[in-house]
Amino acid sequence: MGRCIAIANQKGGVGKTTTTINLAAALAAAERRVLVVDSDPQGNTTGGLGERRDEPRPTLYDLLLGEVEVGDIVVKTGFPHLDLIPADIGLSGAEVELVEREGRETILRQALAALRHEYDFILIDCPPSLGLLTVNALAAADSVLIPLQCEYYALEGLTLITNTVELIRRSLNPGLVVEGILMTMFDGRNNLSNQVVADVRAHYPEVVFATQVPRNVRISEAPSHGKPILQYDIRSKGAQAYLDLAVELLQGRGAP
Amino acid sequence: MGRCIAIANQKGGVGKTTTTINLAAALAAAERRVLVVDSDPQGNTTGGLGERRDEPRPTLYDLLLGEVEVGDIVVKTGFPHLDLIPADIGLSGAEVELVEREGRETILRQALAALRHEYDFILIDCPPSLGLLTVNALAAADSVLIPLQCEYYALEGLTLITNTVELIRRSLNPGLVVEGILMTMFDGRNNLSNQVVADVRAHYPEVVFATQVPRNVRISEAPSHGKPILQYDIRSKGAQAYLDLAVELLQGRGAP
Ligand SMILES: Nc1ncnc2c1ncn2[C@@H]1O[C@H](COP(=O)(O)OP(=O)(O)OP(=O)(O)O)[C@@H](O)[C@H]1O
Ligand SMILES: Nc1ncnc2c1ncn2[C@@H]1O[C@H](COP(=O)(O)OP(=O)(O)OP(=O)(O)O)[C@@H](O)[C@H]1O
Ligand SMILES: [Mg+2]
Ligand SMILES: [Mg+2]
Repeated sequence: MGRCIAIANQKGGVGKTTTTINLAAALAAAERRVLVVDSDPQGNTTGGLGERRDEPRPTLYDLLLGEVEVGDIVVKTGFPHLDLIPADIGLSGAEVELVEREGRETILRQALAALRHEYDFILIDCPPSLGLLTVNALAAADSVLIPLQCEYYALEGLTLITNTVELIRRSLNPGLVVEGILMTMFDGRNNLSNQVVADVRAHYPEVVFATQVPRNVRISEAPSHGKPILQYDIRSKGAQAYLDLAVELLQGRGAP
Repeated sequence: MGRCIAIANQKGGVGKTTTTINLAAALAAAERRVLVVDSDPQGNTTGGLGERRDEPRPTLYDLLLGEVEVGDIVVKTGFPHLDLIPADIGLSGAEVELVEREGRETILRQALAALRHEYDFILIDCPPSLGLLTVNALAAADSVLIPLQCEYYALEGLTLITNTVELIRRSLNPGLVVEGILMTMFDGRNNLSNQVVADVRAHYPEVVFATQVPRNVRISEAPSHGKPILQYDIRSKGAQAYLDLAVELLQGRGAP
């Protein structure tokens, strides 16, 4: 039975998509069978894995509306052991269309249930909001990985996501835990970066990953080539950081 | 009659809040009367102007639900000529609660109508989504300023916001125009940055501001002091860029 991890944070631009793609690629390189679910209407995870967003095919939207079976929408990416459930802008319609639906918060959990045994890891990339798509991901997941940019606004917003996780745990998903907080775009030369890291490690000592992802221009170049950083530049600091993160996740940071 | 400008882009972390606060402060320094409306439940514009987000007072949420008059929620910030309509996480409830409401897309436009004559500029900071809060801002605005981070995913997502502006123009707000595209976090030493700028200037020659905001650590430090960059460090490159942007806006880039 695979582990399902939601990659979530309502703050925008903190590295949710970058972490989803590159952690997935690192786990796949370690021969784990990985499914990536793009639940952001922007479709950045879909594009960053080299899949066209404007391809006429069913996406997560069609699955949530119950029009297709989950098996019909899984895409084999060009990367071994790495499959994708794609998204496109049509998914933004789901937020409004599902409001009236019975059990609207657990549609994704039910849809993914049929697949759980086929993968070692299912990673769900979330949009920058705490709306129905993110709630569905948190209800479906065993744990949530929170990417946190080393910036003030990101730090200010951390309690918003941790409060939401707590709410979901009490109402929809009693087993939900925080997999970890991942510091991203860390720049050791910059005071603010160091201050934010020190603050977060002091307040959340149990849950911050030892791995920190440095700001690394190769990471931001990779998506324009439709590749994870491992395939784009394995020697880069960014690739190394995500390989370290995969190892940390596989070894279990002491988490149950 | 003042100009109302929405600062919008569904891509997260591109500099919407940073542009709202610092353009507002630059216009206020030029003795224009400015109102900033924080329509993002994260409340970063509220926090970045030094106002506490957890202060027990009415916010934009109460205005949209019709429980207060607009005059009751305007906060005088510590900065001359700069007022604020604050937000907090409660605002995220509005997205769901307003779905059933008649005329749900133009509630903000009606609420702000009473204030338009009191300000030279009204700037609306939007959340990173194309949901009801952003739609309300686009329906209320005369124009939309699109901050665009010099990164691949931001470039990929540009058509999503320009398409939405076109939809709003045809359905809710025939006068809505693009005020301009503002390149943010530009780093001249980095190929990707230069490529993205060249691409955007080639595709949208008429609408890209001449002013580009460089990546500047002082900009990201200012919010932790609750101040715009002008007040935090007037000599910084970031402060200079936002003063240049205000001048460009006031002189009219030849726009009607
Ligand atoms: N460690 C890093 N070093 C340099 N650039 C990075 C790094 N991580 C992410 N980026 C870049 O920063 C931008 C934001 O990252 P990303 O899009 O992954 O964040 P996100 O949280 O998914 O954004 P959104 O909230 O819009 O979904 C992207 O352009 C990405 O390429
Ligand atoms: N020119 C700049 N140089 C350096 N840092 C910047 C610059 N502009 C913005 N930042 C920082 O980048 C981060 C993202 O900016 P900001 O929060 O303004 O974006 P946003 O589009 O409002 O994000 P969201 O989508 O979450 O609302 C913030 O931590 C901010 O301080
Ligand atoms: Mg993303
Ligand atoms: Mg913002």
